[in-house]
Amino acid sequence: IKRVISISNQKGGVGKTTTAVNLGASLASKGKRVLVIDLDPQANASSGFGVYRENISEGIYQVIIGQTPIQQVIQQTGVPGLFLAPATSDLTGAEIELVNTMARELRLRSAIEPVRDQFDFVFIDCPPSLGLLTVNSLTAADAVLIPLQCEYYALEGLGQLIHTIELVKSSLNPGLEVLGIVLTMFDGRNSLAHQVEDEVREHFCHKVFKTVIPRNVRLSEAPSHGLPALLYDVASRGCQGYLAMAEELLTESTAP
Amino acid sequence: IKRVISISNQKGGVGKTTTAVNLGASLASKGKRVLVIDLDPQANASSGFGVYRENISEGIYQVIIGQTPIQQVIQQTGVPGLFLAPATSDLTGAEIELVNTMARELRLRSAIEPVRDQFDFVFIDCPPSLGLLTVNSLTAADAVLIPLQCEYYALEGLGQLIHTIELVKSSLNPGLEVLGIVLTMFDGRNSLAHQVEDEVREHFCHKVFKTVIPRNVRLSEAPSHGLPALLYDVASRGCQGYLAMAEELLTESTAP
Ligand SMILES: Nc1ncnc2c1ncn2[C@@H]1O[C@H](COP(=O)(O)OP(=O)(O)OP(=O)(O)O)[C@@H](O)[C@H]1O
Ligand SMILES: Nc1ncnc2c1ncn2[C@@H]1O[C@H](COP(=O)(O)OP(=O)(O)OP(=O)(O)O)[C@@H](O)[C@H]1O
Ligand SMILES: [Mg+2]
Ligand SMILES: [Mg+2]
Repeated sequence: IKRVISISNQKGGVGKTTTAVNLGASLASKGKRVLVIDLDPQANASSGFGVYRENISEGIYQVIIGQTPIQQVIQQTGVPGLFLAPATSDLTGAEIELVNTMARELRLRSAIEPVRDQFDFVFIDCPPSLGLLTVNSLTAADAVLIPLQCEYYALEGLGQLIHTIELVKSSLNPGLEVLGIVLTMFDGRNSLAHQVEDEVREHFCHKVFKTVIPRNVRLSEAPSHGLPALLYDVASRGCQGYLAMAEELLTESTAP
Repeated sequence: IKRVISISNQKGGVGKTTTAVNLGASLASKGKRVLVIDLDPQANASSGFGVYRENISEGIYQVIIGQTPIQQVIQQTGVPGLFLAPATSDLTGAEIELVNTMARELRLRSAIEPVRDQFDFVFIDCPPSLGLLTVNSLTAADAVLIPLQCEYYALEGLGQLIHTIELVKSSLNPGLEVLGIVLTMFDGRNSLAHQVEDEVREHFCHKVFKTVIPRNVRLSEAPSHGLPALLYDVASRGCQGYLAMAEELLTESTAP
């Protein structure tokens, strides 16, 4: 089954971090061992678990530049079986610093190698860009999960993202596949949301998760408590959406 | 009055493009001459005016690398008095390409110089990052307008943004100021939105626009028609929000 999954979309605010945190937590609650890597200088996935970059001295930046082995920065979260490799603020300069280094696109892939087999799933939360951090993630991954907000600008950007995935696949990571597209922040009262859903399902067919994540304020409240929705409000529609998505992922990936 | 305004926030999906397009259109409807520069490789501000990057051969990328003068890429939009310098897809590579060039942070500033006085306002729509494109925008600008979604992750990122603005101010653009913070996608039914508003107004006081832009689906539908809300649905709460913001900007900036 696909083990290392890059959660990518250069469009901002489409639910990449919310998906990394809550899909990770949902899979852990089903007995899987999961690692979330925060590759975004905003460090939102880290604070989504109550880990604040001011309080950590070493994170994924030190790992990528080869200073620290990844095992040294991996920490437990509040969810059993769910681990985090946090981001520190020096990650902001990483894209510029990496430009003139050797094997700049392969750094994350080799850094993850020693721990890859210790987890059932490794999720990499990407920043909203197609720069060197996202390329590192796509090169390290077995598959890409694309969160997609049901809005016009988000749909428009899909072509450029697919193009970048294909570029990475042909030049850096031949095994890279699209795991799927998950529709996020879905508000059934808006006709635009239905139009986008119809268009995406028609165009990408079985690559679109059946589970649709609804717009649900509990998902946006949870990070202010440093908790995934599973620990903040397990009965909420948002949390239930990610639990259903985890179920779908497990059923699909065991499917022949 | 502040003429060149960078619309920046590294947090994704907070309403940067929607603000550039609709504040620009609102000011033009009040008789101002406005230029919107699309500095985001996603080219959303361009398509928000019905200009698609497949159809243009030269845009802001050619201007930044010094190949084409900005006058040559500026085009009319459907709103009288509102002009656009569009983005093309080669802008995606600009951040990496600029890293080793001379005066890499000053390129946009010198490119805008010949046309700066021809407009009452120049808005620069930034990508969701603090990389070289955003730094170019902050270096070219007289002031920064910060759209802020009333959510936890968006609030968390404000410190890093203010820090970057101060860095640019001290090393590249001493005249740079914060024009203000505008609260976007405000949903009065959510207590989280009110909490964020209270915190921001307490912390940043008069720097926060009195006008709050409500969450309004008409704002997200308009770009799928290639139109600003002014031409799509002028009576909508979203459009009225940006018209009120334009009024506030004009009144404030003429204030002594
Ligand atoms: N299903 C949902 N319902 C309601 N709010 C949501 C949902 N998913 C995400 N959010 C909120 O929407 C905002 C954007 O989500 P998130 O930060 O996860 O997106 P992102 O793609 O990671 O953003 P960025 O591009 O900045 O990294 C956040 O404030 C988050 O709390
Ligand atoms: N006030 C609003 N009400 C409803 N929808 C909105 C509002 N403002 C923006 N949107 C929608 O929310 C999404 C994010 O807005 P927008 O693209 O303008 O943000 P952005 O900060 O420019 O994003 P990026 O970081 O990707 O550049 C878009 O689909 C837009 O149509
Ligand atoms: Mg994120
Ligand atoms: Mg934008």
